[in-house]
Amino acid sequence: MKSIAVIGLGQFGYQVATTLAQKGFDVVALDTNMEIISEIKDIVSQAVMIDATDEKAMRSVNIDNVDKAIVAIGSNLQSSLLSAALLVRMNIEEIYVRAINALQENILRSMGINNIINIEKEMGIQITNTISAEGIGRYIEISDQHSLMEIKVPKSFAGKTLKDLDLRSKYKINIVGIKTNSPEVTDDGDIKYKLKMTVVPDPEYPLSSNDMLIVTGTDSNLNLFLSHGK
Amino acid sequence: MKSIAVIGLGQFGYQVATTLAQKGFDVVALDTNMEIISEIKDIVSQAVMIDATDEKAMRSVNIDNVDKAIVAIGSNLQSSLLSAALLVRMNIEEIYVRAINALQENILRSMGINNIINIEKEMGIQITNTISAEGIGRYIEISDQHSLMEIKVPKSFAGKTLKDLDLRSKYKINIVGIKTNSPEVTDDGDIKYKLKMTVVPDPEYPLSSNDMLIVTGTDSNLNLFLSHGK
Ligand SMILES: Nc1ncnc2c1ncn2[C@@H]1O[C@H](COP(=O)(O)OP(=O)(O)OP(=O)(O)O)[C@@H](O)[C@H]1O
Ligand SMILES: Nc1ncnc2c1ncn2[C@@H]1O[C@H](COP(=O)(O)OP(=O)(O)OP(=O)(O)O)[C@@H](O)[C@H]1O
Repeated sequence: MKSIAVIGLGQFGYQVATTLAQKGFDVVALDTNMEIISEIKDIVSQAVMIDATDEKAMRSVNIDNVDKAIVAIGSNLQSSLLSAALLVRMNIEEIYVRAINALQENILRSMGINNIINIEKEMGIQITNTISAEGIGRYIEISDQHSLMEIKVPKSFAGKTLKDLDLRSKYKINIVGIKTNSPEVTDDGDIKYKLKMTVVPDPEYPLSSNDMLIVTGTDSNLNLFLSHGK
Repeated sequence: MKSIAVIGLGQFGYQVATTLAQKGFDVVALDTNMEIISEIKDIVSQAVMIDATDEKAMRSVNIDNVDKAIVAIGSNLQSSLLSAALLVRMNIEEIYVRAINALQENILRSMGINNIINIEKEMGIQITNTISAEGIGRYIEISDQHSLMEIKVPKSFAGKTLKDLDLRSKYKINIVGIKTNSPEVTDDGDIKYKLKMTVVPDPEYPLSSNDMLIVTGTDSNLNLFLSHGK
């Protein structure tokens, strides 16, 4: 299992470290703050209270042996850049660095670092998809002209099958999955609705108006489909 | 066109405001910082230097008439919560609020606000997909067991068609699109490669080892497919 060093355990770094640990990675979490280190030490493989800009200290805990490293420090630009420079000197194979502005990004690129994450910028763009989507559950941009959307089954489709509807040739869109709300009887005889998802939809399944269709296509074809469905 | 008020133009808020403006929304951008307001005024419909917790000032610029509002203030929790409370009082139809920790999230929910965005937490989770994916271009979680991935066409598939390969029945995955690198001749006679994408792939098209397949399926079926392709 690959080992990953996560440097800086603020809101972002802490989430990265714990999620990677959950995914089975061998995580080494580093921070100057003792409280955070004690909080995270039972969740990751190793939690070290250390200044990530201190080369002697970093080498003494063998950070140069990790497969990947991510500098998750945010507003402390100086620490972020110094720590990144140190990782480059240590020849770590894959280095990810968080940047909080364009200047920092440029400096990192000039250091030869290309895996740069600007979380405010990326989430700023992503959230506009959610804000602009109406009656649409989830909306992801596959590329700047293609998207993946979750939409409620239009009333006119209820009871029909995907085979009948033939959406691919009519609207040039692809049905990637169907989320159904299927009733299940619990031990006490209650009926509870459980959300199930299939990603290889059955073309003979009669759609219910409670279902969600997961569709992909160009933005213009998806918009056409959305307006026709009403 | 829907009008959206964006409150707080830090790194995140500024990106939200400008991206929404690009998408054709009628954006009203608000911040106490005059420099940011002068910087953004030619990009959005309206840029107002204002304290978003000041009810009298907010009503005087008719914020109560917008269709949607997003509080993009980050570390200033007090301003964020007071501004959110004001938007609720003004009965704005759709309110999105950024939260930087769980306590703030709980307070917002108790105020009846459900569209809560924790950017550090969401990006922290998302980035782990990029870090853990190898030889995989793009990786999105459709649900906690299903994903969408971009993968390089395995060598064993080159020259074969999707029809021959019959991936849907063999691996229970769905091919949602193909990205091809197609050569185009420029005006000066050079050959340049242009990335093209189709989301309704031609089943008779012979795959090239330069292409990328965009696939969806359960995580376990996708992993099986990935290991077989090698
Ligand atoms: N030189 C350093 N060595 C180790 N850890 C550091 C160093 N500098 C900062 N940190 C740690 O990085 C974490 C994030 O710090 P910082 O204040 O820069 O980011 P932030 O912008 O608040 O982060 P987030 O937005 O993720 O909450 C803190 O826990 C801090 O203790
Ligand atoms: N009461 C307020 N009214 C209007 N604008 C405000 C108010 N309080 C803060 N802001 C503005 O919100 C913006 C973001 O502020 P803040 O410092 O809280 O966030 P941040 O965590 O640095 O944001 P980001 O991570 O997006 O850069 C700033 O431009 C600030 O001027």
